[in-house]
Amino acid sequence: ILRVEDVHKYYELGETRVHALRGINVSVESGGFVAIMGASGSGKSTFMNILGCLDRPTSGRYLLEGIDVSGRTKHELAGIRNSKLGFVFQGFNLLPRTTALENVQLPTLYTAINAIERQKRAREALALVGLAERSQHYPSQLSGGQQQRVALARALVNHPSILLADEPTGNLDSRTAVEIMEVLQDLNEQGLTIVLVTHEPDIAQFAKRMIVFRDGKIRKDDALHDR
Amino acid sequence: ILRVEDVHKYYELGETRVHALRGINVSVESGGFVAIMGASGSGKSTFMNILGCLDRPTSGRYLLEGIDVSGRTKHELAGIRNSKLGFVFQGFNLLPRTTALENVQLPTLYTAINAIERQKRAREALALVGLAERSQHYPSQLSGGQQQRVALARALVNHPSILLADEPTGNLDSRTAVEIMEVLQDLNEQGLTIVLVTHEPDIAQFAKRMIVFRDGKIRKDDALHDR
Ligand SMILES: Nc1ncnc2c1ncn2[C@@H]1O[C@H](COP(=O)(O)OP(=O)(O)OP(=O)(O)O)[C@@H](O)[C@H]1O
Ligand SMILES: Nc1ncnc2c1ncn2[C@@H]1O[C@H](COP(=O)(O)OP(=O)(O)OP(=O)(O)O)[C@@H](O)[C@H]1O
Ligand SMILES: [Mg+2]
Ligand SMILES: [Mg+2]
Repeated sequence: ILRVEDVHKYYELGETRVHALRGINVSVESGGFVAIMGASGSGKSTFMNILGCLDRPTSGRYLLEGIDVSGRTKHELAGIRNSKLGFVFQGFNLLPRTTALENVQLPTLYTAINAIERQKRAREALALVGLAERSQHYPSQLSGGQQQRVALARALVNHPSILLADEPTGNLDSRTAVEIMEVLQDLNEQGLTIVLVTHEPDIAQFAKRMIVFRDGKIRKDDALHDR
Repeated sequence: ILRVEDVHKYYELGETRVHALRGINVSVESGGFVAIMGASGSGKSTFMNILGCLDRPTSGRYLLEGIDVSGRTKHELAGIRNSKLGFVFQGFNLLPRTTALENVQLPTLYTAINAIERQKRAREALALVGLAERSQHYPSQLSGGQQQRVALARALVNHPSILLADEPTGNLDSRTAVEIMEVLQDLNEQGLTIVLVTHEPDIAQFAKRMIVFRDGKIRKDDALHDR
């Protein structure tokens, strides 16, 4: 469902150039569940942003459901992103002046569903992450872990076929993190393809496959069997 | 050095009221190293914000170096905060349009040191967290873990006597996290009092004492001996 071929990413910074991705080759099949790990600065978020069509590779190819997204316009990329992908950012990216419920609804505003269905889905997504009771709270009225879960609910509200989650449990205590991972496992068993970044080996074990990045390259790519 | 007596914190939210802290009693001696753990929403950040004079308890007393800070003006609180405390926020709070070096210098702007000393200290603090080479980069040009380390450097730049760090390693890979914790252990052995929040038991083990929060109360408070 996702295929990345010889992707390089350079960030140009005045006189310096950061070679963040150095020839990445990865395929993820429909229904896959991949955990990505690696050192700080090794290229994980850069890779995730490309998978999520939020950025472009400097060179290489990216095929999403067989479509080469390299040649797409920004408008087409936004359409692909909204209809297929759910994304959890490392920094959550919640709108500070909107409630949890409104934040979760945001991706639905770009679809053709009506207001009643929109709210219903947002409430279901908040309930899925254990925050049904906090729908009217603003991000500043929520703990770090609660905000993170709102971000996850927002990523799931359009029932995407692919979830890209950059550190979805970093601010959660172990028990809440396990609860969230069990929700994701259930969704994966129903067909959701999941690619997540985590620094926690315990969290990675919920996945079916682990990819380890190092200095912009993939260093390991193994199936996980005892979960 | 820090003493909290029967502190309660209520957040008023229209018709609801969140009882975030429910009678907290804690003392931390000079040179102490405390790790705070607990479930998402259990009151850790609320407690840290009170310790850091960023918020006030609804009731109870807070003595900081023998001074009852409850009765202080905002101006006096800001002065106490800037001269004694270093704070790492759960969400980093870096200024997006300023470089890493400028972000780290921010707390020094409120002191009487000159520009040369100011830059020297900021560079030393960045070197301490392994980011000497990235001083001219903006937060958007840094990975999540790199931003977190800039936030830690900023907390240390004024050589505070107390460091309050809310999840200082949540976005770091294990190896970088251990390096950071060793830096903090060294600083603690030189006299820095440290209170840190973490969800990672491995990180907590670097401390000398662990406090566990649950539903706004302290449930455990034990010295740690095998570190
Ligand atoms: N917008 C940008 N401009 C310039 N450099 C960047 C940018 N984004 C990331 N980088 C650099 O590219 C490299 C890879 O960054 P990336 O965010 O992908 O790392 P990461 O693996 O996600 O790290 P972390 O675990 O700390 O989140 C790092 O050296 C980072 O500083
Ligand atoms: N500014 C606020 N206004 C209203 N409620 C708040 C506010 N800040 C926190 N709360 C609520 O108070 C409770 C405790 O929050 P706190 O941020 O202290 O938790 P935490 O232990 O830090 O959680 P996490 O591990 O998720 O960061 C939570 O229910 C939270 O939603
Ligand atoms: Mg990252
Ligand atoms: Mg918190």
